[in-house]
Amino acid sequence: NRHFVVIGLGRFGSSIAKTLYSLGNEVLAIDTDEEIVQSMADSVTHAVQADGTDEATLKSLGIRNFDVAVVTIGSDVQSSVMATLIIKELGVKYVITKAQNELHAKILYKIGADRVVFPERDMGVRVAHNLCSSNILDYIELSPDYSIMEITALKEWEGKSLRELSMRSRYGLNVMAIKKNNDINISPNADDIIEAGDTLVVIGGTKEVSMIEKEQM
Amino acid sequence: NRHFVVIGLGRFGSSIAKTLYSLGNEVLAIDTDEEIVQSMADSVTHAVQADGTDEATLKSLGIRNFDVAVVTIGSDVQSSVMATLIIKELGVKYVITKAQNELHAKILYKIGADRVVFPERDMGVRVAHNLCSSNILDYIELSPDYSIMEITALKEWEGKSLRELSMRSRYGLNVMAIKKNNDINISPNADDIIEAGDTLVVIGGTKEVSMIEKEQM
Ligand SMILES: Nc1ncnc2c1ncn2[C@@H]1O[C@H](COP(=O)(O)OP(=O)(O)OP(=O)(O)O)[C@@H](O)[C@H]1O
Ligand SMILES: Nc1ncnc2c1ncn2[C@@H]1O[C@H](COP(=O)(O)OP(=O)(O)OP(=O)(O)O)[C@@H](O)[C@H]1O
Repeated sequence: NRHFVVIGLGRFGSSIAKTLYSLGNEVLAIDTDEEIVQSMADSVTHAVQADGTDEATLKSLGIRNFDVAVVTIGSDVQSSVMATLIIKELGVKYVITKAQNELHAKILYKIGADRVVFPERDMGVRVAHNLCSSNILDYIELSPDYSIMEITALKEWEGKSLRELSMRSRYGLNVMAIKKNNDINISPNADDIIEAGDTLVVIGGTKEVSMIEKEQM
Repeated sequence: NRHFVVIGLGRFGSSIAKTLYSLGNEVLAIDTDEEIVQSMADSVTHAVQADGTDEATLKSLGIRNFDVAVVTIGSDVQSSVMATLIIKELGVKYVITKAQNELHAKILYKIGADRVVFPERDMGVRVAHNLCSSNILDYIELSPDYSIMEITALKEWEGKSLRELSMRSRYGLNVMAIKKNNDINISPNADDIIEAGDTLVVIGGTKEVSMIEKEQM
């Protein structure tokens, strides 16, 4: 398995560190806050109190030997940028850093970050779509071009088979799963009949998906 | 369209407010910080500087007439709980509140929150899965029972058709889309051939999806 170092153990960073560890990876977790480090001790391989912007400390922790570094220092943009730069210079192949805004992201890419994430912004988009219509249970943009949506069967879909509904030609959507009560069928048949209360998980172009969404608002 | 009020305009709250507004809804955004309120003025219907725990102010803003309230006050757990309680008592039908941890979530449900979200935790899980294997581009838990994964075609899949691969019987997965170069085909055929560099978007039981994932680590 791969070796990960996570610097900055806020809500987001600690969730990443704990999940990586539970999947069987080696995880070194670093934070300046002693209390946070203590609370993480049983959920990662090693938890160390240290400053992610202190080059000498990072060298002595052998950061250069890690496959991936995750920098999730939040409100202190300067520390986030400095930690990313130092880790990249120490030779870590893949560094992923959390950004506060577009400007922060631009600086991070310029100094060598391999990937930048905006966790609050992305989750905000997903939750906002969920709230827009009571029929839409979930909405996830997999890429700017295509999205996945969980939608409760529309009135006009009830009692019809997938073949009759011809989701592809009418809406540009592909039904990948149907949830009836608590069962989920991930290989729906053209002859499957949609009933009231069913939930369809569909994939389609972001434009097509948002057209159906707009109709439901 | 529906009327939304968003209280607490941090990174997460402001992302929700802006997305709801861009989808055509009426959005009232509230925060105690005057500067933040100013910066949101053009991205929502109304932005108001106010304290979300002040019942008299919320009454005078007509909060009871909103369909949905979103409470995204972060580190101040007491304010988050008080704002949720007051809004529920004013008669708002659906209140969704962000929680810092499980205990906070428990209190929120007890006092009447309709839904509680953990944006940092959920995104942390998704990003950690992405980091585990270079083949896995994305991993999303749609529910505890089933997940979606974007995976780069495995060596042994190259040159084979979906029919030959029989993803359903061998892995318990359904291929919902295939990405070749920048094109995405959301209605894959059993005779489609998988080539090196293709990305498959698959859906399956969370256990089945993580079995494939573990093999890739
Ligand atoms: N130089 C540093 N080295 C190591 N850890 C740091 C450093 N600076 C800040 N941190 C830690 O980073 C963590 C995250 O920072 P902060 O709380 O500002 O971000 P946040 O974006 O609110 O976090 P989240 O949203 O993930 O909870 C904190 O636990 C903090 O102690
Ligand atoms: N009583 C209140 N009424 C209205 N707004 C409030 C109140 N208390 C705090 N806020 C606002 O809530 C917003 C979010 O709070 P805070 O920054 O603590 O959370 P956060 O979890 O770090 O946010 P995020 O991760 O979304 O950036 C802040 O802009 C703050 O001004």
